[in-house]
Amino acid sequence: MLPKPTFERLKLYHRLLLDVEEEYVSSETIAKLLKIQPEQVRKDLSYLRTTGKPKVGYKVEELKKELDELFGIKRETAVVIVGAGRLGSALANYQGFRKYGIEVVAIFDNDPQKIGQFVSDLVVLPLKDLKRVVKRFNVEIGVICVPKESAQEVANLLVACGIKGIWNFAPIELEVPEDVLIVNEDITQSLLTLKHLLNRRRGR
Amino acid sequence: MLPKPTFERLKLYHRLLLDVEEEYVSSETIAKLLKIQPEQVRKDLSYLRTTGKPKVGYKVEELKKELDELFGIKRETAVVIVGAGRLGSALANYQGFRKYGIEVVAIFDNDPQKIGQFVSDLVVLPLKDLKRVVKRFNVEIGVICVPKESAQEVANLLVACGIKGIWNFAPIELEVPEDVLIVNEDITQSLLTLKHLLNRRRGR
Ligand SMILES: NC(=O)c1ccc[n+]([C@@H]2O[C@H](COP(=O)([O-])OP(=O)(O)OC[C@H]3O[C@@H](n4cnc5c(N)ncnc54)[C@H](O)[C@@H]3O)[C@@H](O)[C@H]2O)c1
Ligand SMILES: NC(=O)c1ccc[n+]([C@@H]2O[C@H](COP(=O)([O-])OP(=O)(O)OC[C@H]3O[C@@H](n4cnc5c(N)ncnc54)[C@H](O)[C@@H]3O)[C@@H](O)[C@H]2O)c1
Repeated sequence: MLPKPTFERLKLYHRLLLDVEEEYVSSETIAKLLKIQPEQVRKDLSYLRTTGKPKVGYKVEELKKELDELFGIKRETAVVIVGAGRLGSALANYQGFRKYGIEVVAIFDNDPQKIGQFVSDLVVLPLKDLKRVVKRFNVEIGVICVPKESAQEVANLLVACGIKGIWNFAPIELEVPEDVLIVNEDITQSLLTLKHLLNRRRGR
Repeated sequence: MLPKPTFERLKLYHRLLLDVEEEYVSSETIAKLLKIQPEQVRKDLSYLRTTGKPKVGYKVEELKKELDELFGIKRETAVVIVGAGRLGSALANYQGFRKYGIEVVAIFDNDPQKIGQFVSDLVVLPLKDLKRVVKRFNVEIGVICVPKESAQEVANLLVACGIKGIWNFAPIELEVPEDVLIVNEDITQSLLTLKHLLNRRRGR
């Protein structure tokens, strides 16, 4: 089992490698880009099978392939979005998910004005179709983009449909059964960090 | 100086308190909602001045007030967004920032078709107005919502205008001077975590 900080850094190495064109990459190059120590990079990569050659570095293709396997990049993961508002529509349109093997197969809403409209190439569906779509596309992840007042109710619905992973954008803690994984993405939390750090700098 | 894990949890306590209507709250209540241990909550709150009364708990108003101070919530922070695309528009419209004292004062783009259009109640401005707006509104934070190929160039521009904090949504590491703070928000990183955890569960 990978330590969590190592796992988090391996994700950043994977992202960096998408832009590296050379055949080999050194731990110094990765370390400099991420402003961390080269020993840390070597230690993290020692969890993988790919080894580095002294003075030459790691073979980029081999590292990429092994990290793809670790994150299951090549395995297509079907995702549904609930909430076709501002955030839900931005996510449904986002082409960046493709390179991680993530495909948004459907988007849902409970507002009659939105149902039947197009968001990207998807038609907004009513919630009554959720179960049928989850079964048909073997959907693994449900993305919650509804206001916080409706988020728990939507989580219950996703769980009832057999979804095992929830990506939650609503700023609220959700209650779900033990076997359902939740990743919370309250982006205002980072803004608070930035605000706090700027405050401290000005000596408030 | 607060340890980073404590700081991260205090942000979650602050968010929870927004929805608490009782006069007092116990460490057990907070712990249960966040699925952590009550001792951890008491230890975190011991960094604050507000103390809990045995059997009664912490006075909600006092806790809120002290956490507001810690995060500088009451101090209005002016923010600009560069990139009036899908994500930039969703952020410009987001009313949730107000309760953290964050105000989006302007949004910029380099696409002539977008300049002059309305996003929320803001007119999309050309980049040549960035410096004037940053000075006039004493803007502290610049939000980068442009494609990763333009992100570094936009970061350089924000730094040249005197911005001290950058909230970066583009999936790339940015180079900025030591005195500029960066918080990266590559939301696809969380999707990778979810995908990896689901993979492991299925025993792939
Ligand atoms: N927009 C942002 O930049 C942003 C930033 C941070 C967090 N968030 C969070 O993301 C969530 C969505 O935000 P938004 O700005 O897109 O809001 P929005 O109001 O634009 O969209 C919400 C959508 O959810 C739909 N909806 C409401 N209840 C529903 C239900 N029970 N079932 C199905 N659909 C339902 C609405 O009809 C609407 O289309 C909110 O919880 C918000 O706090 C948004
Ligand atoms: N949409 C999402 O859900 C999402 C999710 C994760 C990450 N991101 C990241 O957020 C960023 C924005 O994504 P998006 O989906 O909103 O893209 P988008 O294409 O909808 O919007 C990008 C906007 O930036 C503008 N732009 C490009 N170069 C510019 C420059 N040099 N100066 C000023 N404006 C410029 C474009 O004209 C466009 O309006 C990207 O880096 C993307 O990888 C988006």
